[in-house]
Amino acid sequence: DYGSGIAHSFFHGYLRIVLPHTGHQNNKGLREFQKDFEARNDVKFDAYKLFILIPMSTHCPPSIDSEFSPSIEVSKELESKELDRAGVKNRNYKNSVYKIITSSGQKKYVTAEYATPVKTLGEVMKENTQCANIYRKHYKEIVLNFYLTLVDLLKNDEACHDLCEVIYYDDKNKDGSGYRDVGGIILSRIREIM
Amino acid sequence: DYGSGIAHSFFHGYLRIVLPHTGHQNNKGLREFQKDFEARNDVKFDAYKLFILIPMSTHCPPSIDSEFSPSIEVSKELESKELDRAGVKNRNYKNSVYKIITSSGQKKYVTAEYATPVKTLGEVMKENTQCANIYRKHYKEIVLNFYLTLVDLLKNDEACHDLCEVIYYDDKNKDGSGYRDVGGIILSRIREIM
Ligand SMILES: Nc1nc(=O)c2ncn([C@@H]3O[C@@H]4COP(=O)(O)O[C@H]5[C@@H](O)[C@H](n6cnc7c(N)ncnc76)O[C@@H]5COP(=O)(O)O[C@@H]3[C@@H]4O)c2[nH]1
Repeated sequence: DYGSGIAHSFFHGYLRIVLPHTGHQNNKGLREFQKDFEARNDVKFDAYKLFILIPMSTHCPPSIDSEFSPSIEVSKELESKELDRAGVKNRNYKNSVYKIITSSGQKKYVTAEYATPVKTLGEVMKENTQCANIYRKHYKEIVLNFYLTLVDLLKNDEACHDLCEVIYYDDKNKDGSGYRDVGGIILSRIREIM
Repeated sequence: DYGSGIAHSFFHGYLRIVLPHTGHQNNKGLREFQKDFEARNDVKFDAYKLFILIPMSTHCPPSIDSEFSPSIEVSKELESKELDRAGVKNRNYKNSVYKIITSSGQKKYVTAEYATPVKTLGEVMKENTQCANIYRKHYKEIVLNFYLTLVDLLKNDEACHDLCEVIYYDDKNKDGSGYRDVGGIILSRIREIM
């Protein structure tokens, strides 16, 4: 089914490429890039992980520091890595760093992004086709399956499982007025895991 | 189903981003990048298209100029473009150019790559799980569905349909001794469309 299919694709075609420690200078893993970033910018990450956001509505703006998330500011990107993949020479992979401003004014650095397949599902649903109609009817189920399959794949992968924190959440505001501040959502997860 | 799901993801999450003409200097489309490449390198593309290779076996080496395709040489990459997508700031997209040496010694320049979701499916199948078992049993069908859905999505998209040539082929040698030279496969398609 679609949800578990794109979870497999996301895990094998992306997380397995960007997360693991490889020990090679020209093929660094997430943690190595984060340590380089800390050294270059004199900051500290709370968690050496990639936070993957799965908003139930599929709404994934281009940047996490959207108008709905005032507690989040863009920081710089981690260094990118390039490798040949399926005929694309030097395909570029990189992750973004954000700062979350806490209620006490502290700055917490995190490496985070939305789950791209969920964004893409959102775009597929906007089409005016029969296919898109089916996706619009079942998208909640598809996103849930994507989340459950992804968590399972990570749990069973030695190299990846403690490098990734997947957050599945209802991203709409309770009063229906818009979207929740993602900063608070990430901070709650950080507190849980520390 | 998996095949049509990853075709939607590939079309909306990639082809729609890299192919179309946008008219913006900071968000060029394939054809604009190809024209820049021709000017900088004093060469000519036979076709202003992205050739997407879908090998039935799912075997997609890192570079098209693999040991099985002696008629293909790597050229340079087209210029890349960067844009914010689903929380990844300045995500990088670029395509590769290859030269095909014809039987008469001519050099034909093409922008080509394997369909990465097919590569990823190949990797998913190698796992030692129940899920991978199902994919191994049905992969031929999945790849075919991917191809048919992709062709259909392209046919119905004004902005993309004549910027992409999808080649679905049996990539194994008839005598079972290895894989066919991809150069010949691409040249046949070029002759058909010119
Ligand atoms: N955040 C993020 N950063 C990345 O660099 C990245 N690369 C892949 N993915 C996601 O992992 C999964 C597997 O990727 P695959 O390469 O098999 O399919 C990809 C691939 O076939 C194609 N594609 C996307 N970006 C590129 C690219 N830069 N070059 C070539 N092909 C690309 O279009 C498919 C869908 O892409 P996304 O919808 O962005 O999400 C992918 C997908 O869900 C990424 N996600």
